[in-house]
Amino acid sequence: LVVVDNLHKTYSMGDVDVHALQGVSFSVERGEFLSIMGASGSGKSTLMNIIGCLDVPTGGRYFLDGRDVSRLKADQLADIRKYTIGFVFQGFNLLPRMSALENVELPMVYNGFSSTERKERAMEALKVVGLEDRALHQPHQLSGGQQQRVAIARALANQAPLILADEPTGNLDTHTSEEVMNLFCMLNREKGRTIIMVTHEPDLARYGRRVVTFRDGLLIHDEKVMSG
Amino acid sequence: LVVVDNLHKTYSMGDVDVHALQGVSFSVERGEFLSIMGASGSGKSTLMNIIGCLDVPTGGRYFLDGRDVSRLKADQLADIRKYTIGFVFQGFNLLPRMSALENVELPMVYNGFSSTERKERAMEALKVVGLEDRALHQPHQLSGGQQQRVAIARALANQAPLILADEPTGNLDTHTSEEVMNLFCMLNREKGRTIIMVTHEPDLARYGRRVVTFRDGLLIHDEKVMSG
Ligand SMILES: Nc1ncnc2c1ncn2[C@@H]1O[C@H](COP(=O)(O)OP(=O)(O)OP(=O)(O)O)[C@@H](O)[C@H]1O
Ligand SMILES: Nc1ncnc2c1ncn2[C@@H]1O[C@H](COP(=O)(O)OP(=O)(O)OP(=O)(O)O)[C@@H](O)[C@H]1O
Ligand SMILES: [Mg+2]
Ligand SMILES: [Mg+2]
Repeated sequence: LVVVDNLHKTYSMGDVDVHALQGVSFSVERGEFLSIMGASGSGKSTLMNIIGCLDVPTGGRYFLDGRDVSRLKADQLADIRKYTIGFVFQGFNLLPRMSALENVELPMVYNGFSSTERKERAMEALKVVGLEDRALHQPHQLSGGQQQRVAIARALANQAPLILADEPTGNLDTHTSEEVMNLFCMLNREKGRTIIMVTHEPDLARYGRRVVTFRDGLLIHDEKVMSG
Repeated sequence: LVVVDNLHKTYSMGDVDVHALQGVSFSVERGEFLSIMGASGSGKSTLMNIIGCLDVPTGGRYFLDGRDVSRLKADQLADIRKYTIGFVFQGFNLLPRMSALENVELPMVYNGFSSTERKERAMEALKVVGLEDRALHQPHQLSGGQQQRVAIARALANQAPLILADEPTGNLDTHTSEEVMNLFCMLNREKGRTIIMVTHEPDLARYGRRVVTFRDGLLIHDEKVMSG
């Protein structure tokens, strides 16, 4: 489903270049559950933004479902972001003037769901993350972990086959983090959704079936998780 | 240094009331290192905002250094926030149009440091958190963990006697998190700074000497950490 080939990403800051990705290659099959780990600043979010069609590499290629993403036009990329990918952002990226419910409904607006269906699926997703009684709160009226859970609910509610979760549990207590991991496992095993998740916690990384590790913009390790 | 007495905080949302704090009482001595744990939404950030003089309780009282904070005027509260308290926010709260260096210098502008001293202390703080080569980046040019470390550096650089850290390691890998904890220990033991830290991770909570636990707006547990 996802193939990255020798990806490079360099940011130019005047006379200094920051090499965020220095030649990353790997592939992810449909139905996989992959965890990505690595030190702060090692390039994980940069990679996720490229896979999520939110950013373009400086070099190398990215194929999504066999199509070379760098060859696609802006409206085709927008379609991919709307229909194919559900993104849980590291900074949540909720719209501040909308309620939790409206934030969760937003991706479904594009997907042809009726207004009734959107509201039902959004309330269901909020219930799954334990926030049905916060549906009408705006982001500033929610705790940090609650905002993170709304971002997770938003990625769940539309039916995107690929879920990209960038540090989905950084603001959650241990118990809630495990619930989120079990939820991802269920989506992966029962609903066949492909999941790529960035996490800093080795225990949570092992809910997936494969763990890759980044350092300084390069993949340095790739191992299958022995299910135990 | 910090005494809270039967603190209540209620948010009114039309016909529904959210009781974020339901009668919280405890005290923190000068020189203590206290960790606060509890589930997402249990009231930790709400308490931190009151202790940090950023919010007012609906009921109960808060004494800082013996003074009833609810009796103070706006400019006295502003002075406390500038000189007495260093705050690491859960959402980092960096100013987007300023560089990392300028963000770290900002609290020192009020404290009578000369422009040369501010720059030196800010670069030193950035070096301590491993970001001296990111000094000129703006927040959007930094990774999530790097933004969090800039927020930590900002609380370090000015010499506030009370440090309030709301989830300072949520976006940091294990190794960097431990470095931050060791840094807090050093500030506490060698420089005598009082530290109140919210964390979700039991291992990190034990770097402090006392752990209190919240549930549903109430303190349910308070234990000394046996140093080991
Ligand atoms: N401005 C507000 N209006 C209404 N409710 C609010 C507001 N701010 C916070 N709340 C509610 O108060 C409760 C406590 O929030 P708080 O941010 O203190 O939780 P927390 O313990 O810091 O959680 P987390 O671990 O997720 O950061 C939450 O249930 C939240 O929905
Ligand atoms: N717009 C930008 N301009 C310049 N440098 C950038 C920009 N965005 C990111 N960087 C740099 O690229 C590197 C990789 O950033 P990235 O956000 O991918 O890290 P990360 O692995 O997600 O880290 P974290 O675990 O802290 O979230 C960092 O060193 C960062 O400073
Ligand atoms: Mg990141
Ligand atoms: Mg909080």
